[in-house]
Amino acid sequence: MDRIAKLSSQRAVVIFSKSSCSMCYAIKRLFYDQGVSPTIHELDEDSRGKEMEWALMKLGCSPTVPAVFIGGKFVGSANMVMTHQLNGSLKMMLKEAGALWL
Amino acid sequence: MDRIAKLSSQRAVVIFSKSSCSMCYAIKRLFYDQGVSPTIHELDEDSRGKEMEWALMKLGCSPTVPAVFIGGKFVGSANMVMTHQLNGSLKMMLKEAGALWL
Ligand SMILES: N[C@@H](CCC(=O)N[C@@H](CS)C(=O)NCC(=O)O)C(=O)O
Ligand SMILES: N[C@@H](CCC(=O)N[C@@H](CS)C(=O)NCC(=O)O)C(=O)O
Ligand code: FES
Repeated sequence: MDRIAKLSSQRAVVIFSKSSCSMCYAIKRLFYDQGVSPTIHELDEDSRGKEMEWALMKLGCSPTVPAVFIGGKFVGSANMVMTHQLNGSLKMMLKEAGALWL
Repeated sequence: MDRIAKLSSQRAVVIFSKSSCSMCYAIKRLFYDQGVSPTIHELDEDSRGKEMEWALMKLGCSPTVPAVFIGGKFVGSANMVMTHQLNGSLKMMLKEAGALWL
């Protein structure tokens, strides 16, 4: 099982990011503001970052970051997360994954 | 005169950007959608990119991109451009710089 598959299924919400990317920051904020603490992997600060970047591109994430997984399933990049947020389905996904209780 | 000062005063609208940055893309789109053709310098594709990045940081642009100049004056990064767009002052700045005629 490659590293992305392993890491993305370990927590309810996992985000692959780059530390200097402001779009990634905005998506992290979106989760924090809902009381959710996503697990963040900064590809540019991780010794296996390049390997993970390749794996994300093989998954079809191109450009690569932010790549958001909820409940082990790939949700998408910033556009997809915003779409789910705006139509209300993000909250449901977070509840199903056990990241939100209320 | 350093390279940033020289390049930013040559055209009505000048944007220092990075080709893989989606926030930079969004700001470029903002100008294109108003019929303005900004001059774009992609720091990651320019042989003097690192030198210009340092010069931008010395100007106080940190993080560095997008850095937007209108009429040779530094307007700011994405946040500042959006603020000017929302309060209507961006159009005035573009008209004053001769980038918009209507
Ligand atoms: N449309 C995508 C855009 C994603 C994007 O452009 N990501 C950029 C960083 S902001 C990227 O991965 N660039 C290539 C890289 O940094 O390696 C989204 O919805 O998030
Ligand atoms: N608050 C700034 C954010 C700018 C920002 O974070 N820029 C990032 C890229 S999206 C950057 O320059 N990071 C350092 C780098 O790429 O060298 C804005 O309004 O645009
Ligand atoms: S690198 Fe600029 S928004 Fe991602």
